[in-house]
Amino acid sequence: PTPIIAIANQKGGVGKTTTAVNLAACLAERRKKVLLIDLDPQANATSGLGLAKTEGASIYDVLLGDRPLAEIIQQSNDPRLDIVASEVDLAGAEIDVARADQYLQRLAMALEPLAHQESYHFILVDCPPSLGILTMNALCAADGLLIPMQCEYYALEGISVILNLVNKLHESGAAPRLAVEGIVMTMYDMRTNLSRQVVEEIRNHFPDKIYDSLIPRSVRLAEAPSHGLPIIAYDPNCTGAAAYRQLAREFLKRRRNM
Amino acid sequence: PTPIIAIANQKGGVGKTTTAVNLAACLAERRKKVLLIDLDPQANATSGLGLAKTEGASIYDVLLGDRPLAEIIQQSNDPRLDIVASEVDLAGAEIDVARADQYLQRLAMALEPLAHQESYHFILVDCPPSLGILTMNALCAADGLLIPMQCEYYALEGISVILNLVNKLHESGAAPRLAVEGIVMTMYDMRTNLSRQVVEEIRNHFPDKIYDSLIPRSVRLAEAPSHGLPIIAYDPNCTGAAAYRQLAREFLKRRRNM
Ligand SMILES: Nc1ncnc2c1ncn2[C@@H]1O[C@H](COP(=O)(O)OP(=O)(O)OP(=O)(O)O)[C@@H](O)[C@H]1O
Ligand SMILES: Nc1ncnc2c1ncn2[C@@H]1O[C@H](COP(=O)(O)OP(=O)(O)OP(=O)(O)O)[C@@H](O)[C@H]1O
Ligand SMILES: [Mg+2]
Ligand SMILES: [Mg+2]
Repeated sequence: PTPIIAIANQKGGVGKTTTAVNLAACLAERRKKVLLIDLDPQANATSGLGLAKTEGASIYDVLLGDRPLAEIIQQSNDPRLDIVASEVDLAGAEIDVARADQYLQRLAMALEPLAHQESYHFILVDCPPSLGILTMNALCAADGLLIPMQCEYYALEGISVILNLVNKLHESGAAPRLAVEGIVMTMYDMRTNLSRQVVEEIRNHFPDKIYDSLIPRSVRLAEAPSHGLPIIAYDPNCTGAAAYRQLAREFLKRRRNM
Repeated sequence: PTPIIAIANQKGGVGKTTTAVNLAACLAERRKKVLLIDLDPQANATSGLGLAKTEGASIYDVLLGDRPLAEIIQQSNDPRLDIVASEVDLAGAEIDVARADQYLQRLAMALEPLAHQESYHFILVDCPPSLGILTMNALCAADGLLIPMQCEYYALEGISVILNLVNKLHESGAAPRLAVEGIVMTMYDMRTNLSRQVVEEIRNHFPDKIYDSLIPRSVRLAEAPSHGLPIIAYDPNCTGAAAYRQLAREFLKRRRNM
């Protein structure tokens, strides 16, 4: 079945959405068919790909079993990249889903038929900055967890929390297929010692998990969402585009060797 | 009674903790007695002030009524700045608090006796990156909401969501005293058009809310937490220290003119 990759980290602002949108676009450029699911009520991945946040378009009803997933899949500007949009109502879903049966498996159950149809090469899920019900659903549905990690001190502190959670979910059977796909270092600024120190710390602690590709801090990456475009459409020759293309290559290479 | 200021924004990584820690330290430097409450399970404000995350030290038991607040107040290196630490257990509080009576008023009830003792000039509350139960408790307990806002596009999108919530909580009576204290622009990089455009957009939409003080992007601000120090102790003469001192002056001036 189609591998499902959760892009999560409870630390805020580490580049989850930027990685979800740009990795999805770079995989599509390499002729992979990708579905991106925006599971964050902030709906940044939705606007980052140029879609409007429309009421009723989010995965909310699907998680409660009131609507089939196929009905809410939308096309993006790229024929190989589809998206399930989000909207602010999704914030209310946490409480409703928490009261539903098998509340951690709602996304897994909704995605299972689609994953078995294999109409996509990958399903990516952009998560909100917390380890609440929505992120837990993504982890329980996922085959892999991709952790974007800012090259800063506060981001360093939280990494063991999410890694422990992955072990607990895997061992308890709530997330039977879940393994750490990799850690991608973002907003790397080669001019500062702080960035180098944080990368070194992660390389020492998790040598087999960290991707070689480092995503540099680049204002072009921060500008692209205001045009509703992934970086390879907004500024195909900038350092940010090159870095995400490299990450897509490395992501595919690791998957082949799994 | 002592004014309670919530520092909140559901967008992740916008500088909530950096603002909470450094504004608290700058107010203490101006001879104000301040209590900083870390309401985020990530416990970044706790480590940002050099305290250890110890199990059982968080506000978790206080929110459930099992322990008085006074028992968990700790001293920081600064005699005028006290802190209520956080730890990872606090993540479990969201579910337990949601099931308690008056689940939105738990923090307000816990803080009320302390606010009436007036042993502090200000109580600041650092919030997690969400509009879940913990942040809602902070808003319902607060007199003012300080919104740190990164000078970037995704941060712009979320501002109306939290402002609408403030109106709803105020009108419904859940947060009777709550008003927007101000919007502080963070990580301002004068070299980029993006920063200038976002600041202009906020100035146009919320001219009476935005602080004049702009917090510049400065690596010294990102380095200070790894030493467990606020910026005025880590590098008192850097641009980040000057900017937070200016914000403290402006914050006090606005409060006086209220
Ligand atoms: N490599 C980069 N260089 C410069 N800016 C970046 C980079 N990656 C992301 N950004 C910008 O930093 C901010 C945070 O990134 P993003 O929103 O993708 O993080 P996030 O983890 O999804 O945040 P949240 O926790 O709120 O979901 C955004 O304004 C984004 O445009
Ligand atoms: N003005 C600044 N210049 C440079 N770096 C900054 C600045 N303000 C904050 N930072 C750094 O940016 C990152 C995000 O800031 P911070 O953690 O304070 O945001 P937050 O809103 O509290 O995040 P979260 O949503 O996870 O709670 C941190 O690594 C911090 O050290
Ligand atoms: Mg995001
Ligand atoms: Mg924080």
